[in-house]
Amino acid sequence: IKDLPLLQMTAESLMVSSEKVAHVQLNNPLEHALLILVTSGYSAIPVLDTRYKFKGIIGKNAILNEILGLERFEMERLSEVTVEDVLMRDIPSVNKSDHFLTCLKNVLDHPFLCVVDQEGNFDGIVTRREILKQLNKYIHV
Amino acid sequence: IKDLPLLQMTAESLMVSSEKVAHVQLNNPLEHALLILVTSGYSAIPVLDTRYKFKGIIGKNAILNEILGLERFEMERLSEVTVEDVLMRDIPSVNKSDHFLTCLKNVLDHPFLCVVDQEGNFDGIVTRREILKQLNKYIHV
Ligand SMILES: Nc1ncnc2c1ncn2[C@@H]1O[C@@H]2COP(=O)(O)O[C@H]3[C@@H](O)[C@H](n4cnc5c(N)ncnc54)O[C@@H]3COP(=O)(O)O[C@H]2[C@H]1O
Ligand SMILES: Nc1ncnc2c1ncn2[C@@H]1O[C@@H]2COP(=O)(O)O[C@H]3[C@@H](O)[C@H](n4cnc5c(N)ncnc54)O[C@@H]3COP(=O)(O)O[C@H]2[C@H]1O
Repeated sequence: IKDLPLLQMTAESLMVSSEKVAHVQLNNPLEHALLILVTSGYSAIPVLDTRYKFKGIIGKNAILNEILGLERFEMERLSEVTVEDVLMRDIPSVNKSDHFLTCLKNVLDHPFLCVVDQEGNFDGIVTRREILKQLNKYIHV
Repeated sequence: IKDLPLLQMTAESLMVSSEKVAHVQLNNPLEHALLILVTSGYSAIPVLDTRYKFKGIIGKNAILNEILGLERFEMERLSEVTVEDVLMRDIPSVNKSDHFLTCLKNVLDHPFLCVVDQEGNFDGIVTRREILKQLNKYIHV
C-alpha cells in the first residue's frame, strides 16, 4: 500500500459533524420520517434514540416498500408504523479515529457511513462525496 | 497529473451497459415510475423516449415532492402526472470515449452519470461505486 498523507486522514477529519446531519428518532411515525426525507432531499438518514445514541438508518425505499400493498401505496399506514419497525440496523459504522482506507472500503457498498463511538454516541457521517473529493485532490497533485 | 493506466480507462469500460440499467419512458405515469423505483430499489434512474434516446433522469424525491400537498401526499396524482412533467433534464452525461478523470469529476456531485452518444442514444451509466472500486484497486497496488 502506498505511503501517502491521504491515508493518514481520520474519519473525524472526513466526516460531516452530527449537528449538520439530518436524522429522525426511533419512535417517530413513518409519516414524519418520510416528510423529513422528502424536504431534506436525502434518500436515507441516520436514526437516533432519545439519548442521541445511534440505532441505524432509514430510507425512502424502506418506507415505500413497507406501505406498498397489493393494489396501491397504502398511505394511511404511514401514521400507524414507526421508524423502529422499518429500521435498518446492520449497517457499517466506523470510529472517529479510523483511517481513510477503512472509510474507503466501507463506502464501496454504502453511500455513507456513520461515525459512532464506543458508547454508541453518534459523531457524524462520512459520505462517498467526501471520499471522492479527497481522492480527486490526491490524483491531481 | 500523475501518469497512470487508471487514467486511460474510458467511460465504456467503466459503465453498466444499457441493457442492465433500469429505466422508464417519458410517457409513463408517475405511478409506474414509482413502482419501478421501489421494486428495483434505486433512488433515481434514466428516462428514455420511445426510440430509446436519453432524455434525463427521474427519482423518488422528484416524484414525492410533486405529490406532496399542504396536508398529505396526494397519491391520486400519481396516475395523473407523467414522467415527462417531473423529468430532470440538466444532468451531466459523458461519451463512451471520455476518460476516467472526466467521469471522476462528474461523479463528485452525482451518484451516477449517463453515457450518451452524439445522436442521443443511451449507452449506459457510470456509477460512483465503479469509480471508487477502481480508485481502491489503484491505491492498493
Ligand atoms: N442537499 C444537497 N445538496 C447538495 N448535494 C446533494 C444534496 N442532497 C444530495 N446531494 C448529492 O446527491 C448525492 C446522493 O444523495 P443521497 O441523499 O442519495 O445520499 C446521501 C444521504 O443518504 C446521506 N447524507 C449526506 N449528507 C447528509 C446530511 N447532511 N444529513 C443526512 N444524511 C446525509 O449520505 C448520502 C451520500 O451523500 P453524498 O454527499 O456522498 O452524495 C449526495 C450529494 O452528492
Ligand atoms: N440492487 C442493488 N444491489 C447492490 N447494491 C445496490 C443496489 N441498489 C443500490 N445499491 C447500493 O446503493 C448505492 C446507492 O444506490 P442509489 O439507488 O441511491 O443510486 C444508484 C442509482 O440511482 C443508479 N443505478 C445504479 N445501478 C443502476 C441500474 N442497474 N439501473 C438503474 N440505475 C442504477 O446509480 C446510483 C449509484 O449507484 P452505485 O452502484 O454507485 O451505489 C449504489 C450501490 O452501492
